Amino acid sequence: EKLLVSGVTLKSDDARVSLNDIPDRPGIAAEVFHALAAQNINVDIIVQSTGKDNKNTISFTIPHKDLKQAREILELLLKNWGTGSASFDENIAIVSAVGVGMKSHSGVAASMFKSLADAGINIEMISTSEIKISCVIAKDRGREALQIVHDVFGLTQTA
Amino acid sequence: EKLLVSGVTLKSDDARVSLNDIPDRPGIAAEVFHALAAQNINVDIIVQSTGKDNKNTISFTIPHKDLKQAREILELLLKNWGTGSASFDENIAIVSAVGVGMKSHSGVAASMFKSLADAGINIEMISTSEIKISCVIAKDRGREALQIVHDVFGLTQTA
Ligand SMILES: C[C@@H](O)[C@H](N)C(=O)O
Ligand SMILES: C[C@@H](O)[C@H](N)C(=O)O
Repeated sequence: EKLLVSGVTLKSDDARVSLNDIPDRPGIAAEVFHALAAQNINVDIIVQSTGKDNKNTISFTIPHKDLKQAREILELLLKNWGTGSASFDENIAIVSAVGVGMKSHSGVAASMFKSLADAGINIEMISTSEIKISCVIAKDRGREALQIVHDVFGLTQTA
Repeated sequence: EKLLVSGVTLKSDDARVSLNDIPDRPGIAAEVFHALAAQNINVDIIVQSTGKDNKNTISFTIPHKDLKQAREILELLLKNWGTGSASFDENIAIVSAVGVGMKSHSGVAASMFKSLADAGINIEMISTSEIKISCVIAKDRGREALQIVHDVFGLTQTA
């Protein structure tokens, strides 16, 4: 498989937010991101897997500096829904492999995941498209992960 | 906020696969996608939220035609791990908004999610980056969702 990855990035100033066991019905996701957008809180990755028993969890990352404000917004939503909880983790880094046409990217994903695994780095969250594979990992492994993923794709780290 | 969305796509020939309650330790994600890549099974979106009690769930989409082979591969992995289960859903469509620099894309995500919600379409899975917001929805709402998301971003549907 040709080399499809053109770069690797590291983001260390985001925090993870999870809305756990919230209603899995139309309108919920819209409410969350509308409320955040209204306060100009930028969101990087959003992941949501399939729900169960009409409940679901939405996880996303926002800048550390917006955590306090996000907490207030989300507590209000949770109160209105009458269900669910919010959890936060500031101790994360997002390492991403960027490429073009990674449509057959199960191989690219496998290589990236394997390189992190071999270093004993646990992958906490995953979000992908054909253009980008993002992994959330522990913040203190960020620099190391950036080097590792650069190496596995034969890229020269310039920064 | 300027118009950041340049196009909307619909994919109706993928199926969702979820690996539920699998071990949340380094190497697991690598094993899954290595096994799929070895059989040339293309993966579109991969989502994984944060784990709990050392267990996690990884969901992803693959072409319908690869379901049978994927099942065999995954059953073998589950057997080796001695824990977890696989679930499948052929009844999905993936609608995606593609854009550039959607860094402040909580607003773009909110608009997309709201447009689907107003039509009563439940969002089953979400995977995003600054360049793409993908939503997994029921297959029979696919065509309608494509039109809806085109409209909310003021795009002309050409196909
Ligand atoms: C959980 C949330 O995504 C919900 N399913 C919605 O459509 O808004
Ligand atoms: C669940 C899976 O992603 C695991 N955390 C890994 O690192 O492989």
